[in-house]
Amino acid sequence: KDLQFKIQAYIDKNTVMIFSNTACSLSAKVKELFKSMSIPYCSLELDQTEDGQKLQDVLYELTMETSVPIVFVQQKQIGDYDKTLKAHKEGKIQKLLETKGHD
Amino acid sequence: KDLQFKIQAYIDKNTVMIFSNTACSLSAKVKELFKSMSIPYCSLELDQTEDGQKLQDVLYELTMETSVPIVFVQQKQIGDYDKTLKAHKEGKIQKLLETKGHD
Ligand SMILES: N[C@@H](CCC(=O)N[C@@H](CS)C(=O)NCC(=O)O)C(=O)O
Ligand SMILES: N[C@@H](CCC(=O)N[C@@H](CS)C(=O)NCC(=O)O)C(=O)O
Ligand code: FES
Repeated sequence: KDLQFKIQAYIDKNTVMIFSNTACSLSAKVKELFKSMSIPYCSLELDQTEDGQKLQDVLYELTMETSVPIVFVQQKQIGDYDKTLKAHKEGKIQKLLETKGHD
Repeated sequence: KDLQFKIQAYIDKNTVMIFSNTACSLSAKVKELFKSMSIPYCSLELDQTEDGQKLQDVLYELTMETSVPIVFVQQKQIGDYDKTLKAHKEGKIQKLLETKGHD
């Protein structure tokens, strides 16, 4: 479907991709996490996007996550806020960013 | 207005009143806080209530809070999640519940 293509493009084109909601403080928190690491990210605000609900359905099919935020790093699905925080603490996010830095 | 009356009734009739949203994990967290203290609460889920948006406008006029969750204890406005957590840590919630327990 066209929406699946859109979602995949966002994931492929951005080192860090956050599917988010402007009204959600947990989504805001995950963005602040990347800001605090000085890591740039791209975010798609589903509540402010046309077909936001349909995009969220596509995301579910892709990720099995029903919620926001959903985070991808280097096209790898990290998951929700909890999983992202855990990955950060375990140094996994840093690792993902480094490995592809040496093309 | 009729909605103001409704909101006030919820506050007056419940020792702990939480204005909430079923989709919001921060709202879920504030409820868990009261559960962990074995304190019963009443919650109104604005996303599942008719006129939920209008009720939220009324809540703003009353509380100056634009967000959810919003917590009242013994008809006293505690505020949002952060303020509620802080009040809990400072023992203020416990205090409010005790003072009125001795009628
Ligand atoms: N534990 C999850 C919580 C995710 C969650 O509950 N997200 C909520 C917003 S805070 C949500 O997407 N609710 C709407 C839905 O589930 O469709 C995390 O760490 O991100
Ligand atoms: N710091 C606040 C955060 C409140 C907040 O941002 N709430 C969000 C949901 S998590 C909200 O109500 N967004 C919709 C709105 O502001 O209308 C708290 O401790 O509760
Ligand atoms: S909507 Fe409240 S934390 Fe996500």
